Order: sequence, then structure tokens, then C-alpha cells
Amino acid sequence: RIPEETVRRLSLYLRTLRFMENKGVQVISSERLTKHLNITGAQARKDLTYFGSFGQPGVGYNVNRLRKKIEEILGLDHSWNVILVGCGKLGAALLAYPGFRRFGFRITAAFDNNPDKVGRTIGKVPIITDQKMEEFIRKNDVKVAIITAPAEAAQEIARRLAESGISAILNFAPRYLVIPEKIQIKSVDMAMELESLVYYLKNH
Amino acid sequence: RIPEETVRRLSLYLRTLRFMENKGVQVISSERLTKHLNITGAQARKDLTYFGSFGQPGVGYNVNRLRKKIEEILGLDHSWNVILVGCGKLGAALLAYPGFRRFGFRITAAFDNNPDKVGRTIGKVPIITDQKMEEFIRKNDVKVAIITAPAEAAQEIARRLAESGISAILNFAPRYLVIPEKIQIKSVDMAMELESLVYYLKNH
Ligand SMILES: NC(=O)c1ccc[n+]([C@@H]2O[C@H](COP(=O)([O-])OP(=O)(O)OC[C@H]3O[C@@H](n4cnc5c(N)ncnc54)[C@H](O)[C@@H]3O)[C@@H](O)[C@H]2O)c1
Ligand SMILES: NC(=O)c1ccc[n+]([C@@H]2O[C@H](COP(=O)([O-])OP(=O)(O)OC[C@H]3O[C@@H](n4cnc5c(N)ncnc54)[C@H](O)[C@@H]3O)[C@@H](O)[C@H]2O)c1
Repeated sequence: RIPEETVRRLSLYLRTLRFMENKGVQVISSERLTKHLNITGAQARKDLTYFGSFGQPGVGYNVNRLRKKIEEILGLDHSWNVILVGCGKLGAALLAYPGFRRFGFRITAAFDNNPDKVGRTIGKVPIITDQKMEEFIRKNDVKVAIITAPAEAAQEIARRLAESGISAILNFAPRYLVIPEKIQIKSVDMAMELESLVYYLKNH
Repeated sequence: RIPEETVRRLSLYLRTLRFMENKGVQVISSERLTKHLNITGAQARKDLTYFGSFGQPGVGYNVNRLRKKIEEILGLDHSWNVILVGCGKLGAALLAYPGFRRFGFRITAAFDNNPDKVGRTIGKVPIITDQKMEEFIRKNDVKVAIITAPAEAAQEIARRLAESGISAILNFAPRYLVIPEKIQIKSVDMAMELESLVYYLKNH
């Protein structure tokens, strides 16, 4: 399994390539690819060689071809159906965010247990009662789910998602979720992001 | 400079210790400290030895003492004044989130350039016109800022924050921000979180 840091670097290269492509740049050196990313050109060459040979020594990489290749490596050359559970303040902000679609993630339905929210749409996504969640996952072969429900509801939701065939969960609830080994899970904790920032303020 | 992964592990140990302390656990082994964290007990011992000796061989760590020590190492033994810029959907969700205060981060003011938002409060935080941002930062000696404004406004906001003495920025706008070297910056990109999840779905 390639380390998570490598996958994250590929995502960063992809963003730089897309930016360059929009500006009409055709060829790019590994130095220019990593210039703003706090990554060395040598690291980028090493990362990319792992997946095949794309660049020409002394010339650089073809921007369009490399962008497509990285999208293929990351599995972004096709779109992913995603559901979101818990349409509160954070859920609504994520439903309205166009950034997911730009990378092939289409949030196709959102679930909530509050009857006042059911039947509305946010960012063109329908809010459905959580009682229909399992049925929706199976019928639409959904593999990815985002949890933005309260911490005390998150474990039960994760259990239900795992049982209906979800294989990857992005969790925002500040709670450790116990799920089967085979399911990929990632938790985002904004307070932790601040912690890693201020640590370096104190300790240059 | 200790690697960011080590700082992130300290944050994870801190959450486990707080959870254990709430349950009345007094002493904990490194194995139990890391049980749910996908980290080995040996890694935890190595991390903690780096900062001093806290545990007793064969007995384990005193939960209360270790928790306090990690809070001190991470700089969470005192509170940090934080400001937020851009009180839209995402900004409002973060202002209402009690998780920041639990780790010593107090969002004391929020700034927006939309006159309709100025004068309201969200999560007990006043929304102030962005024209007063520099003055507020200097008067209150604020060091940390969160940017939840649109991507096209983010660079100018970052420049203004840097000039008024901010030394750490947590950025949610999907844009690479050019700021002076000495300022710590971290960008959160939710699409990237999904990318690192689905990569492993494809490539077990
Ligand atoms: N990770 C972070 O840094 C961060 C930041 C902000 C919020 N949060 C977390 O994200 C979550 C949502 O926060 P929020 O501010 O949007 O909360 P909120 O109360 O505004 O929204 C929660 C939503 O979940 C719904 N819900 C509750 N139980 C449910 C269930 N069993 N099934 C389906 N839906 C259910 C509620 O009806 C509500 O719409 C919380 O866990 C919060 O702690 C995390
Ligand atoms: N990183 C992610 O995954 C993620 C997820 C959701 C949103 N976002 C990003 O977060 C940002 C906010 O998203 P949102 O959905 O809340 O947008 P929004 O439009 O709801 O809110 C933006 C707010 O910023 C204010 N604003 C605009 N220019 C400003 C300026 N110069 N100074 C101060 N305030 C200003 C607006 O008045 C508004 O209140 C965007 O950049 C968006 O792309 C990121």
C-alpha cells in the first residue's frame, strides 16, 4: 500500500497541473510542478516514476497527458456517487460546495432524521429520510459516504453504512468510529488542524 | 523541527487520554493508549520519550499527568485568540462548533465585507466589518486566523492578515496562498480528503 503522503502529493500535483493547463502551459519541469508545494522536484520525479515513465529528461512533462494520468491513478477519471448523512450547518456548507464535483465526486443524496429537513434540496441535492438510506445505497451502488451528524449519532450511522455496502467514510463527527477493517475511514478534525499550526508557532 | 506526523500523533494521544480520564482510568499502557489509533505502542513510547520521561516501565503512564504534559507540549495549556474571516455557510458552521474551545481555541471575532452580516452574532461571536480587521488584530494581539472567504478574496485577505501580525492561518479556500515564509499556513481541502479515501478503494 503506497503511503498516504504520496497520495496526497499526487493530489497536489493534480491541482497545479489543472491550474497550469488553464493558463495554457503545455510542458512543465518537475521543479516548476512543485515550486509552490514545499516539495522538491526530485521527490516529484520519484513519485511519478513509481507509476510509469511520463517525462522526457531535460524536456519535462506534457501537462495535459500527466494530468490525465494522475486522474487515472487517483481514480478520478470516472465519477463517484457520494451520500451525505446529517444536513445541519456543516452538512449544508458541504452540499453547496462546488469543489467536490470538480474532482469527480457527485453528492447524489443527503439523509437526515429531522422530518422538517426531509423533502428540501440543498445545492440541487435532495434531503431524504434516514429510514431510506440503506435502500438508496443498495439501489444506486453508492460506495462513499460523508458523516456530518452529531457525535452521538455517528457510530450508529457508521454501522448502518457498513452493513449496506459503503466502503469509504469521511467522518466529521469528533468521535472514534468502530467499523470493520475493510472499510476505509478518514476523520477530519478542525481543532487538530489548528493544533498542528500553533505547535510550530511555539517551536520554530 | 519535529515532523508534522509526530504532532498529529500527539493530538490523537491527547484525545484518547481525555476520553480515558472522563471514564476514570488512572493509568494506561502505551498499547492501550494507541489501541484504536492504528499506531504501535512502540511508536507512542518513542514519541513520548522525545519530550521527556513520563511512564514507568511495566506500570504505564499516569493519565492525568500525561494529558497535562501533552497539552503543554502542544501549547494548549493556555488559550489562543482566533479570528475567522468570511461568515458564509462554512464560516457559520465553524463559528457554531464547540470543538475548538475544548482545545483552547477561542474564536473571538469574525469578519465579513457584506454589510447585511455585520452586527449579527453566530455562536456568541460578533461579526465585524472587514475594514476593522487590522485594528482588531493589533489591539487584541491575535496570532491565529481562519479563512472561510471565497477563493478570489483569499489572497488579499491573507496579505492583510500577514501585514497586521497574524502568524498562523488555517485556510479553507481552494487556492494556493502566497504569504511570507515565517507565517505558518495549513489548507484544508475536503475534496482531497475524499481523493485519499477512494485511492485505497481502488488499490487495496
Ligand atoms: N470536524 C470538525 O472540525 C467539525 C466542525 C464543525 C462541525 N463538526 C461536527 O460535524 C457534525 C455536524 O455539525 P453541525 O454543526 O452541522 O451540527 P448540526 O446540529 O447543525 O447538524 C446535525 C444534523 O444531523 C442530523 N441528525 C442527527 N441525528 C441524525 C441521524 N441519526 N441520522 C441522520 N441525521 C441526523 C440533524 O437533524 C441535523 O440536521 C457534528 O458532529 C459536529 O461535531 C465538526
Ligand atoms: N475546503 C473545502 O473543502 C471547502 C468546503 C466548503 C467550502 N469551502 C470554501 O470555503 C469558502 C467559503 O465557502 P462558503 O460555502 O461558506 O461560501 P459563502 O459564499 O457562503 O461565504 C463566503 C463569505 O465570505 C464573505 N466574503 C467575501 N469576500 C470577503 C472579503 N474580502 N472579506 C471578508 N469576507 C468576505 C461573504 O460575504 C460570505 O459571507 C470558499 O472559498 C469555499 O470554496 C471549502
